[in-house]
Amino acid sequence: GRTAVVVYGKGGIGKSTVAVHLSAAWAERGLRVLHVGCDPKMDSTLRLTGVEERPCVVDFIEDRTLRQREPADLIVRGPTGVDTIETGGPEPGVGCAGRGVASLLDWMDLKRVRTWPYDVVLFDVLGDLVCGGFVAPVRYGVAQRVVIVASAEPMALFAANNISRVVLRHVADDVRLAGIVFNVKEPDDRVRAALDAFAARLGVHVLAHIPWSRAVRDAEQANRTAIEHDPSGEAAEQFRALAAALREPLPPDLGAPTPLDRRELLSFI
Amino acid sequence: GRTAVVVYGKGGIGKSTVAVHLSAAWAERGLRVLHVGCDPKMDSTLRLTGVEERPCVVDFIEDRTLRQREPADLIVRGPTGVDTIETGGPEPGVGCAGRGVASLLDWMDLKRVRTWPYDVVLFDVLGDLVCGGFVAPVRYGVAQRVVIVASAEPMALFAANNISRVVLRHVADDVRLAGIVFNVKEPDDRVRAALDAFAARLGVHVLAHIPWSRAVRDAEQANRTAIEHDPSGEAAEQFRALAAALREPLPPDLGAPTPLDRRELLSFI
Ligand SMILES: Nc1ncnc2c1ncn2[C@@H]1O[C@H](COP(=O)(O)OP(=O)(O)O)[C@@H](O)[C@H]1O
Ligand SMILES: Nc1ncnc2c1ncn2[C@@H]1O[C@H](COP(=O)(O)OP(=O)(O)O)[C@@H](O)[C@H]1O
Ligand code: SF4
Ligand SMILES: [Mg+2]
Ligand SMILES: [Mg+2]
Repeated sequence: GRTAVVVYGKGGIGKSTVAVHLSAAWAERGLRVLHVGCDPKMDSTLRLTGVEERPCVVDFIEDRTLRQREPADLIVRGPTGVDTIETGGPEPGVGCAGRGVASLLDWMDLKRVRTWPYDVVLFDVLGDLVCGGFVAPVRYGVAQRVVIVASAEPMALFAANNISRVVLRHVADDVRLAGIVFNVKEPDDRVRAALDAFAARLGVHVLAHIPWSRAVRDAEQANRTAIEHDPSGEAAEQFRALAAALREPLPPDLGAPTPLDRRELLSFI
Repeated sequence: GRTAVVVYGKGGIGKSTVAVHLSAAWAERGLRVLHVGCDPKMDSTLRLTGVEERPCVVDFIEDRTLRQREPADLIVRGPTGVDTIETGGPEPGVGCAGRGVASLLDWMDLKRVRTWPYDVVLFDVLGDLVCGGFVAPVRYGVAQRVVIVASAEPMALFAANNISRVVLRHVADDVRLAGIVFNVKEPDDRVRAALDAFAARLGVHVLAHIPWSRAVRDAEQANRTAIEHDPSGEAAEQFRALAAALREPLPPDLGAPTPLDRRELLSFI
């Protein structure tokens, strides 16, 4: 069947890095993937397409033509075979940065993109402020599986807690928190143990500890993922394993997250 | 005359740390200060009041009584004599995190708080997403002087560039970018030179390079600022100097910022 994954996390934490490697790993196995970047930075799909200038949803909101646009106007297919969309972001200070995400989901319904033959639909969403607009993928129930990307940075854990709260509110809509990916520059046993303790307290499964790698960095310079750039390397293998795990059925005993209150969180981080 | 300062920067960068030390330094000199925290984290005023649980604007938006509230319902005065307000934040995932800020400004107009005898009004505002709500202090023209807090982290520079774009759009409303404060954990000459080069390219004055200090950290544990906790220390002196500089008239030749476009910014950071 079809898998819908929403990757959340604070800005700069490695959401897009994890997301593009998942999409590339699924495409490598012959799956049809739609990868949707929902960060005003608009740099989620670059490593899948190699294309710097591309159309985005906000362009068509601003020229008021979004409803008439066909999927071909929005979707750019990359050399990896992954179809990509970017929501883009308005000029800073004008309007609502989150509206692009909600408008895109309405457009996907209108064009019945959700009935198109994708095996996986992945949303890569900014999680600093989980306000109305950025929560849309969860509210619309497209988020069967939410994946949080975090590190040991206090604000990353703060964002992870907020995202867990949002998931908790939508458990009745079949939204599940599949787990957390720790993407840490220089992990050591002490950091790893502290992050595992945080995940346990939050009631979230640890999907992977991914150390920063040179292969990912070098691939990024060439606007590619490590899956193409260094296919037999350790990073590529780790992302393949994560991609496979996210296609497995969710464990029946997967519980709901147990977010921390403000006071406990501030003392934890 | 009266000074209005808005401190912006990405989450976790040290906005509140800089802001509370400015407010405490101004209060120490006998100035009447109104310090307004505009971050859903709601931890801006803690070191000025020592009070963990306090009223916030969003409470009164949710119970629909904001218009009837008097300043005494919202303002908590701390031991340093600084008056404080917190906008607070809605439950993550519900509504608009930025609306608290815009609603507060409307309320301040309604209650004519802007005519109250404050020498300095400071807003401490989250700058990750400079969407409509969080830009309100600039749009309402209360931001004579915008101060950006940043570091060498890519997302901090990304946010600084976005904030500069917002200021540029409001230069006609007498909004000025007073400068940037670099708050860096372990500064060295190489980092300092790179940050100075970024500020020069952005057309922004460097107000201070503030190294992280033990005095600030220790004071924070006691819910105080370094001004009371270690009054003759280096950190306290540095913040006093910054506070005094922000009360000086703006240099007549202070130009408008020159934000970088996306491509140049991505190559810079
Ligand atoms: N596992 C990793 N290995 C190497 N570099 C990484 C890794 N994860 C993140 N990075 C670096 O961090 C930067 C930010 O990551 P990105 O995925 O763009 O964050 P986000 O999408 O959360 O804003 C990238 O430019 C990348 O170079
Ligand atoms: N100059 C500094 N010296 C010591 N610690 C600092 C300094 N600046 C920031 N910090 C630490 O960083 C953390 C985040 O700073 P904060 O001011 O709360 O950020 P923001 O308001 O931007 O979210 C604080 O808890 C504080 O301990
Ligand atoms: S909904 Fe979110 S992105 Fe939109 S204006 Fe409010 S805080 Fe900003
Ligand atoms: Mg990204
Ligand atoms: Mg703060």
